[in-house]
Amino acid sequence: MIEAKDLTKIYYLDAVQVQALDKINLKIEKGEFISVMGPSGSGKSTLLHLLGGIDRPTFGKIFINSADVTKLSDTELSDLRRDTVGFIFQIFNLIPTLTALENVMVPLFPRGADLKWVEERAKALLSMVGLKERMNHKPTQLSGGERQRVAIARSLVNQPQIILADEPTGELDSKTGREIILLMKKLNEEENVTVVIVTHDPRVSELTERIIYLQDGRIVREERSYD
Amino acid sequence: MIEAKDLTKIYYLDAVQVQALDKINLKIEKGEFISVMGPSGSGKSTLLHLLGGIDRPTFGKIFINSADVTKLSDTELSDLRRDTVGFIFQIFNLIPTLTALENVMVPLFPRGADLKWVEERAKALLSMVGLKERMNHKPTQLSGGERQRVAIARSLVNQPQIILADEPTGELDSKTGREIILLMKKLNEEENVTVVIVTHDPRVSELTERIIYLQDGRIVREERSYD
Ligand SMILES: Nc1ncnc2c1ncn2[C@@H]1O[C@H](COP(=O)(O)OP(=O)(O)OP(=O)(O)O)[C@@H](O)[C@H]1O
Ligand SMILES: Nc1ncnc2c1ncn2[C@@H]1O[C@H](COP(=O)(O)OP(=O)(O)OP(=O)(O)O)[C@@H](O)[C@H]1O
Ligand SMILES: [Mg+2]
Ligand SMILES: [Mg+2]
Repeated sequence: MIEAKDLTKIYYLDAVQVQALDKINLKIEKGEFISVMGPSGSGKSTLLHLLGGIDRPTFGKIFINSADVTKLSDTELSDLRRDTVGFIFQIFNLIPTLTALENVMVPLFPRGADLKWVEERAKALLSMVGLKERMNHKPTQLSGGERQRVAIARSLVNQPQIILADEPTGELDSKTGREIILLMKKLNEEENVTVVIVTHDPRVSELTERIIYLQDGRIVREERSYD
Repeated sequence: MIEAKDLTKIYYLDAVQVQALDKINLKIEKGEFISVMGPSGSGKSTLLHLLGGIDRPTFGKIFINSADVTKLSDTELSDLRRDTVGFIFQIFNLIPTLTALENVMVPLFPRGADLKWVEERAKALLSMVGLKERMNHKPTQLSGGERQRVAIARSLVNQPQIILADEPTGELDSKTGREIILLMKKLNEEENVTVVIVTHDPRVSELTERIIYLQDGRIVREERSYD
């Protein structure tokens, strides 16, 4: 379903080069529920951004459903991403002038969907993450964990086949965080959604079936659980 | 050193009122090393913002070193804050057009300090949090955990008497997070700096000597350790 071949990303800054990813080879099958761990700066967000087509590699290939995404134009890539991927950003990227409800509806706006239906779906997702009472708050009127949950609800509104979650529980207490991961696990088991979660929290990774460890832009270890 | 009396904060949004804090009574002695925990939305950031003079209460009093801060003008409050408090925001609040180094230097700019000395101090703090190789990166060119560490270094540059840290390890792997808390513990033990850490992470709170639990804007429980 998602495959990376010799995936490499180098950031160029004036005199300096930062090798964020160094020949990553990785295969993620449809319906897998995996986590990615590693030290701060090890390349986790970079990997997720490349897998989700939000950024382009410097070298190497990415295949989503066997399509070579490095061959797609920017428009084709963003269409594929919009239809297939739900992305939860490490820094949320909420639109400050829109309410929580409007922020969740944004991914479905350009598609001519029935606005009443989009609103109902967004409300249902916000209730599911415990934000029924906060729908009309703007991001500055929400707590850190509430903003994170808006970002989570938004990632689900277009019923993605792939969820790429960059530290989705970083601002949440353990009870709320656990509920979020179990929600993703439910989508994974009932609808075969592929889920990739970047996390620093072992209580999150222990709920996944496979853990990929990054260090200095490389995969250094993998663990699988069989229960 | 810091005292809250019947501290209350109500946010007003058109038709709705949110009671974020409800008559909080709290005394923090100089040199204490405490943590604040509680569910997402329970009022932790609001409490920290009021204690740090970043926002004003709706009712109730706050005393910093016996001075009633609710009686200070905005200018007096921001002077007190700048001289006394190091604040680590849950959402970092880094200036996107400045480098990591410049961001750390910002709190000392208006004070006519020798610029070379300010730069040396900022560099030392960035090295201390592991960012020696990232000083010239702008925030968008840093990982989530690197941005968090810039925010941490910045909070220490004016040698504050009080550190108020809002989830300072939320984006960090456990090794880096532990180093940050031990750094604060060192400042607490060697220089008697008062430290208040909002956290969701029990591995952080177990390093503190007192834990305050919030729920729905109230203190519901306290724990003290005596070892
Ligand atoms: N400007 C605002 N206007 C209206 N409501 C607000 C505003 N800021 C915060 N709130 C609400 O006040 C409550 C407390 O917010 P606060 O940020 O203190 O929570 P928190 O304990 O820090 O949560 P988290 O762990 O998610 O960061 C939340 O329910 C939030 O929605
Ligand atoms: N636009 C950029 N320009 C230059 N360097 C960058 C840029 N974006 C990221 N980096 C660097 O690339 C490295 C990997 O970044 P990345 O965001 O993937 O790390 P991460 O594993 O997600 O870290 P964290 O756990 O702190 O979020 C970091 O050292 C960072 O400084
Ligand atoms: Mg990251
Ligand atoms: Mg908060």
